[in-house]
Amino acid sequence: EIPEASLRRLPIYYRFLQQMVLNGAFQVSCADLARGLGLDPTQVRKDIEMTGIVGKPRVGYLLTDLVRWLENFLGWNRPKGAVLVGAGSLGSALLGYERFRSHGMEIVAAFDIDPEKIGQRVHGREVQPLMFLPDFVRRTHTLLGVIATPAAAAQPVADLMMSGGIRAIWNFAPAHIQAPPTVILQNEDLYHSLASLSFKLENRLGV
Amino acid sequence: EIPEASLRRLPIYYRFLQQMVLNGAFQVSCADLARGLGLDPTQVRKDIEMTGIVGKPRVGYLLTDLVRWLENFLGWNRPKGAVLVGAGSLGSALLGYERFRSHGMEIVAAFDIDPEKIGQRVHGREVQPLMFLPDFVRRTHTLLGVIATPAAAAQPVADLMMSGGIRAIWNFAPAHIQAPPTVILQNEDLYHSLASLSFKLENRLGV
Ligand SMILES: NC(=O)c1ccc[n+]([C@@H]2O[C@H](COP(=O)([O-])OP(=O)(O)OC[C@H]3O[C@@H](n4cnc5c(N)ncnc54)[C@H](O)[C@@H]3O)[C@@H](O)[C@H]2O)c1
Ligand SMILES: NC(=O)c1ccc[n+]([C@@H]2O[C@H](COP(=O)([O-])OP(=O)(O)OC[C@H]3O[C@@H](n4cnc5c(N)ncnc54)[C@H](O)[C@@H]3O)[C@@H](O)[C@H]2O)c1
Repeated sequence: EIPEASLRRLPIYYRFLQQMVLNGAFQVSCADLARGLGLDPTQVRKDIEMTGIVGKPRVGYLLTDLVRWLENFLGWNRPKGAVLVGAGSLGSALLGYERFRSHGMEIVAAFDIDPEKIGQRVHGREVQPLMFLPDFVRRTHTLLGVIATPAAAAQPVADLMMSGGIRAIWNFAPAHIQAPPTVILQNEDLYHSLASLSFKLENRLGV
Repeated sequence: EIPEASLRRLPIYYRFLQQMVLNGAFQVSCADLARGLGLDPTQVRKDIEMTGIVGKPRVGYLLTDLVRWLENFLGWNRPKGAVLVGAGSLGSALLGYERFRSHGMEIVAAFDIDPEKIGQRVHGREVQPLMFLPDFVRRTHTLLGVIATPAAAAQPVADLMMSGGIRAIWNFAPAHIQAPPTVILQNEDLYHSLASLSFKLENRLGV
């Protein structure tokens, strides 16, 4: 079992390593990586070793090997199809974001209940009526669902996704979704960050 | 010092409590809250007590007291002005999101470098040229800055914000920003979630 915190740090290393490749470097050690990012070298080494890659003693890793290894470890080189429900302002921003494709996800279809949006194309994908979702998921074996609806709709939409066969849900609505343990649930509730930001701002600076 | 994880859980309790108020309930105990959310009651109690509120033995709390207490603890009843830089697709979604105001933040101004966007109004705020940012921040004593620019622009924009007096930065760009310890930095890098989702999807389901 890989600690969640380590998993979430890997994209920071990955980006820095890509930058090093662009700057023409060939090799990298955990100490280099830690120094470049201002992080604890012991933690960086633990995170990298957790992915199972073995480095050369004292030298470290060939840069392109490490980049490719991380991509493979995270599954970023095998983008998985995803459906998005809620083609509103946040949903459209997510649909328009090309870079998801090189990070393991491609949004292949969008669904909504608003008659004004159904049939429109948003960043190249036609918005379909919500009731077509379970069929689409079953037919295409889509495993990943993204929720960008109002909070009240989040649980019913999650249930509809799971009924079609969705196994992982990325939820942007501020709602606490219940799902069986076989479904991977990732809440991206921006309020968590706002809680932490606002508390820290008030207390550190005595605002 | 309050643990970050506890701080980030408070919005989940807050939302559930608000729901209970809407359903006409008057009192709540930590055990009720834990049961309703399917969470560990010991952790819920620890989180709530950390905010300093004292409940009545065996009964718990008056619901409206607890809701108001959490709002005040998080500073959500005192919205802080924020500036946003990068009025693109994600930035516009953030500008259009009214609910930030009741969670401690109000975006009062937007800045960009794109001549096609400068002078346009996005959800009621006029997009201003980036070079006006430091002056605006100094004049209005704005403490909070939101970054929604491409990754390459994130550090220079953060530096510009800090030069004007910004003391907390909410960064949506996938870039590792360096800031002095006196500045509160909250990275909302969606790639962290994507790393965790994609890894779990690959490994749990053997995709
Ligand atoms: N916009 C942001 O910056 C932002 C920030 C934080 C959180 N969020 C959260 O993201 C979600 C979307 O926010 P938004 O600003 O895009 O809102 P929005 O109103 O612009 O979009 C919501 C979309 O969901 C659709 N919808 C409503 N009920 C539905 C249902 N039952 N099934 C399918 N589609 C349905 C609507 O027709 C609309 O297109 C909300 O839960 C919001 O709280 C948004
Ligand atoms: N759209 C999404 O769903 C999404 C998802 C994940 C991450 N992000 C991140 O959020 C950021 C914004 O993404 P987007 O999709 O809105 O991109 P976008 O291109 O639509 O918007 C970027 C905006 O930043 C402005 N800009 C560029 N350089 C600037 C500078 N030096 N100073 C001020 N403004 C500048 C551009 O003019 C543009 O208006 C990016 O870093 C992206 O990686 C976006």
